[in-house]
Amino acid sequence: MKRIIAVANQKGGVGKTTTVFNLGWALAQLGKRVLLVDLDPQAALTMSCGQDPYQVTRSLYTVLLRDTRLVSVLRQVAPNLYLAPATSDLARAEIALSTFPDRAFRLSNALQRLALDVDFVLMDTPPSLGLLTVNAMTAAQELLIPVQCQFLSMRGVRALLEMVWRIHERMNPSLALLGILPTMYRPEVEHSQAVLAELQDVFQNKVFSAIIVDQPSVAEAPVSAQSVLTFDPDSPAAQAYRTLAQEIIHGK
Amino acid sequence: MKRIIAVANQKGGVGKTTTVFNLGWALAQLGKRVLLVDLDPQAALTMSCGQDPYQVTRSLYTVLLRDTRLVSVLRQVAPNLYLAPATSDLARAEIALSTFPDRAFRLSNALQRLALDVDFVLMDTPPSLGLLTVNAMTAAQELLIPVQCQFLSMRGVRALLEMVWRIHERMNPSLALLGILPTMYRPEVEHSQAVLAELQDVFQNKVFSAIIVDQPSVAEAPVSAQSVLTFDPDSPAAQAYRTLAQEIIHGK
Ligand SMILES: Nc1ncnc2c1ncn2[C@@H]1O[C@H](COP(=O)(O)OP(=O)(O)OP(=O)(O)O)[C@@H](O)[C@H]1O
Ligand SMILES: Nc1ncnc2c1ncn2[C@@H]1O[C@H](COP(=O)(O)OP(=O)(O)OP(=O)(O)O)[C@@H](O)[C@H]1O
Ligand SMILES: [Mg+2]
Ligand SMILES: [Mg+2]
Repeated sequence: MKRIIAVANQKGGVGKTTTVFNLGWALAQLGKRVLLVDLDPQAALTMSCGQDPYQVTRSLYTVLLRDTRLVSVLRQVAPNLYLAPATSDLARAEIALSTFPDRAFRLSNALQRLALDVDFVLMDTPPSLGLLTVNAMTAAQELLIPVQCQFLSMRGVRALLEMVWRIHERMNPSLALLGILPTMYRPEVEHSQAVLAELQDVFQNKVFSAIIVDQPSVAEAPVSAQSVLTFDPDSPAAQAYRTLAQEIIHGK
Repeated sequence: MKRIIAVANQKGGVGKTTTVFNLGWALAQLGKRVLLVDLDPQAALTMSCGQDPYQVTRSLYTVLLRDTRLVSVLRQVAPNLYLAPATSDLARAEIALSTFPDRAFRLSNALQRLALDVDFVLMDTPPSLGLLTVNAMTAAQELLIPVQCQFLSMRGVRALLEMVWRIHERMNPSLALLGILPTMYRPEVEHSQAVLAELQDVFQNKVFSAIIVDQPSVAEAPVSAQSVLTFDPDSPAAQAYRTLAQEIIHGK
């Protein structure tokens, strides 16, 4: 039974792409077959995988707009790890799709027809609650929300959960919150500690025990199309992403 | 002559809101009269100013959709500093405006009618290149682009400048690049140094000499609705925002 997980938060720069990329690597290293889906027109996930979005000819855009088979745009980027890449024309998808009656379910339909045996599908989304993010949420059964351990990021979670509830009610009753992932945590900074404590207090057991610390090599690894798991394998952040993978496979 | 500056970058979390807020404070402390405009449905700028978006009844939404006078939604948040607040219903503005023939120019029209004498208008935008950001770019004469000193942020600048050029060609010939602002710079991290060097190499004199360092008190100040200029006034980031204000007033 394939697990389909959307990673979303309309607040920008909270670690959505970084989480999809590194969690994908961690699951693949554990022998799971993983498909990464890049729904962000900025194609940060595609770039992190070493692919040049300007060179990609068949992308999610054609899957969503022209019913191209998802399997025909896939690229294998590492053992057990596949990518459905994004291109910048995805930015036009939201407008182009607005006249389709099934505009919110295009990705869901494509994933149901997917002729590839995978254990996990991880979807990266843009920093907005538009149609591309909605497509991820109707295709998913589980939602992972990265929250940066800073004040401005904390404030956006309420609006996001209200939207998730509406999607659950009207479009996808199987959508459930998988968990809230604290990211860019700085244990030596009091404000970061305070935000983490508030997250754990408000969301209780919905917060993963894995906490991703702020670590410069996480931001540097994608320069050479590497995950922090290979670039800085013994580091706290690499260890935290491995812990997260275990929590997701075995349950919290 | 009022200077109208849009602060934009579709990459999330690069310091757009933080820059509008702290630059606004720095200009106001220098005696300039400043209007801050919050075009992001997440209303991070509104929150940073100590306003609760859930309590705001008259916001930019009514200005853009129902021709409400901009001056009627303003709030003074500090000496010389005014705010046009956002609410979450701005998220619906992009769809609601799509049938208006002048949808790209609603803010520009509202600013032209503004019955308030200000020296600077600073506009915060959401992390996307949708209609709200387009409205900021057609209303502005100058564009400031914050770029976080990390790999993923660097890669998005090319797509943004392509869009700016299109806006300049087709909608707002007076739109010019004011400058690129390096943010969250970590002088002790080699990767951060490398990204800054690349920014300065590629964009030359378009990069401000002011460089905003990564400093935890910048993220903490908005918790008490303060700018880093009052919360941690002698700090490197506070000093950098003052330098930025001087550069903008007097030219680089
Ligand atoms: N644990 C971490 N430590 C240090 N840097 C990190 C960490 N996680 C992510 N980053 C860096 O922070 C920046 C923001 O992360 P990322 O791009 O993954 O966020 P995002 O939510 O996907 O952003 P967007 O909203 O633009 O899609 C990136 O430059 C990334 O490399
Ligand atoms: N110089 C800095 N040092 C430390 N933290 C910073 C700095 N500048 C901004 N931050 C923090 O980084 C996070 C992202 O900044 P901010 O929200 O201003 O970016 P943004 O581009 O407006 O994000 P979005 O794309 O979601 O609108 C915030 O939590 C902010 O407080
Ligand atoms: Mg991303
Ligand atoms: Mg912002």
